[in-house]
Amino acid sequence: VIEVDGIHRTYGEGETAVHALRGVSFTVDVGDYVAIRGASGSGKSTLMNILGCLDAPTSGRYVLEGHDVSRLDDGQQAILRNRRIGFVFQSFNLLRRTSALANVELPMVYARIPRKDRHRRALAALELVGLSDRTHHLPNELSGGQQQRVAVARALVTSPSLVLADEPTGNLDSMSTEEVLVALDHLNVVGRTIVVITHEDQVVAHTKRTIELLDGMIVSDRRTVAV
Amino acid sequence: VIEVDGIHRTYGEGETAVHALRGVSFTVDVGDYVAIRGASGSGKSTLMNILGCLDAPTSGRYVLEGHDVSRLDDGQQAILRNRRIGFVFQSFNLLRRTSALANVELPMVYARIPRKDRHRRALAALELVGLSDRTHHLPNELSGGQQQRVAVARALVTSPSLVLADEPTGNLDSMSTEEVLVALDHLNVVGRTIVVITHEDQVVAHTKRTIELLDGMIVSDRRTVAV
Ligand SMILES: Nc1ncnc2c1ncn2[C@@H]1O[C@H](COP(=O)(O)OP(=O)(O)OP(=O)(O)O)[C@@H](O)[C@H]1O
Ligand SMILES: Nc1ncnc2c1ncn2[C@@H]1O[C@H](COP(=O)(O)OP(=O)(O)OP(=O)(O)O)[C@@H](O)[C@H]1O
Ligand SMILES: [Mg+2]
Ligand SMILES: [Mg+2]
Repeated sequence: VIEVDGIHRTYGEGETAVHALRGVSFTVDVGDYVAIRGASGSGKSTLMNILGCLDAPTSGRYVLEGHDVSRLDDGQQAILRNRRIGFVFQSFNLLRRTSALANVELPMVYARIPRKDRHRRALAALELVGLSDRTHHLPNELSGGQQQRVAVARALVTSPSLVLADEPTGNLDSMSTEEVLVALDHLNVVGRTIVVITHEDQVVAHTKRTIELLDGMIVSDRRTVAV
Repeated sequence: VIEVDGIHRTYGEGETAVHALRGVSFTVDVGDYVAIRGASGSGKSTLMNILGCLDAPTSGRYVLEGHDVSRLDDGQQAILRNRRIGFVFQSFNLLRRTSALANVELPMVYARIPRKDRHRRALAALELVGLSDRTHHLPNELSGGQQQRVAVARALVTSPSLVLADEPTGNLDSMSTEEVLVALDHLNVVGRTIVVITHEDQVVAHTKRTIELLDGMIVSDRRTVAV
């Protein structure tokens, strides 16, 4: 489902240029469950943004579900992104003037799902992450970990074929972390592909493969469970 | 240095009221190193905001370094906060149009430290957290963990008598986490008081006492190392 070939991503130019990715190549088959680890600043989020069609590589090729992403225009990329990918951002990116429930409904609005179904499915997603009693709160009326869980619920609510999660449990205690992992595991069991950036062993334990980045390059790629 | 007595904090009123803190009492002596743990939503950040004079309790008493905080006006609280406390926020709260270096210099501007000294000390603080090569980057040109480390550097740069850190390592791999902990340990060794909210065992291992919150109340308070 994912094919990355010789991906480079450089910010800036000349002396102050930052080479965030320096030739990254790997493939991910349908139903895989991949953890991406690496030091702070090693290029994990940069790679994730490219996988999620939110950023373009400086060079190299990215093929998503058979589409060469560089050959799609912005509109086509947006459609691919909204229909096939669920994204948990490292900084949540919730709409601030919107309730938890409305935030979780948003991907379904793009997918043209009827209002009644959106409401029901958003409630179910929030219940999965233990937030049934916070549906009408605004993000600034929620704890840091509750905001993170709303971001997780939003990424999962359309049951997307590809889930990209950037440190989805960084603000969570082990019980809330386990709730999130159970939800991700369930999606993987029914055939969805999961890629999760994490630095927590508890999360890695649920995955089938670990890719390790260092200074913008892959230094190890180990499978722990068959797909 | 900290005396908390019967602290309550309620958001909203009537049926939808959220009782974030329901009668919290404890003291912290100079030089203690306290971890605060608890489930997501249990009231940890709410407690931290009260300790940092950023929020007032609905009822109860808070005495900081001998001052009854409720008897100080806003100006006096701001002075106490800026001169005595270093705060690491769960969501970093960096100024977005300002470089990492300028963000770290900010507490020293309030403390009226001369420009040359500010520059030198900000560089030293950023070096402590491994960001010497990112000083001129803006927050949106930094990775999530790098932003978190700038927030840590900013909290430590005035060598404050009280450090309040809300999940300071949530976005960091174990090596960057260790760098932050070494910096906190060093401050504690020279007599500063540290209170850190965390859900990570690696962090708790460096502390001398663990307070556990559940549903806005303290359920355990255990010392592991003498002060
Ligand atoms: N402005 C607000 N209005 C209503 N409820 C609020 C508001 N701010 C926080 N809360 C609620 O207060 C409770 C405690 O929040 P707090 O941020 O202290 O939790 P926390 O222990 O820091 O959680 P986390 O580990 O997720 O960061 C949460 O259940 C939250 O939903
Ligand atoms: N707009 C930008 N301009 C310059 N450098 C940037 C920019 N954005 C990111 N970087 C740099 O690119 C590198 C990789 O960033 P990235 O966010 O991918 O790291 P990461 O592995 O996700 O780190 P973390 O674990 O801290 O979240 C970092 O060193 C960062 O400073
Ligand atoms: Mg990142
Ligand atoms: Mg919190």
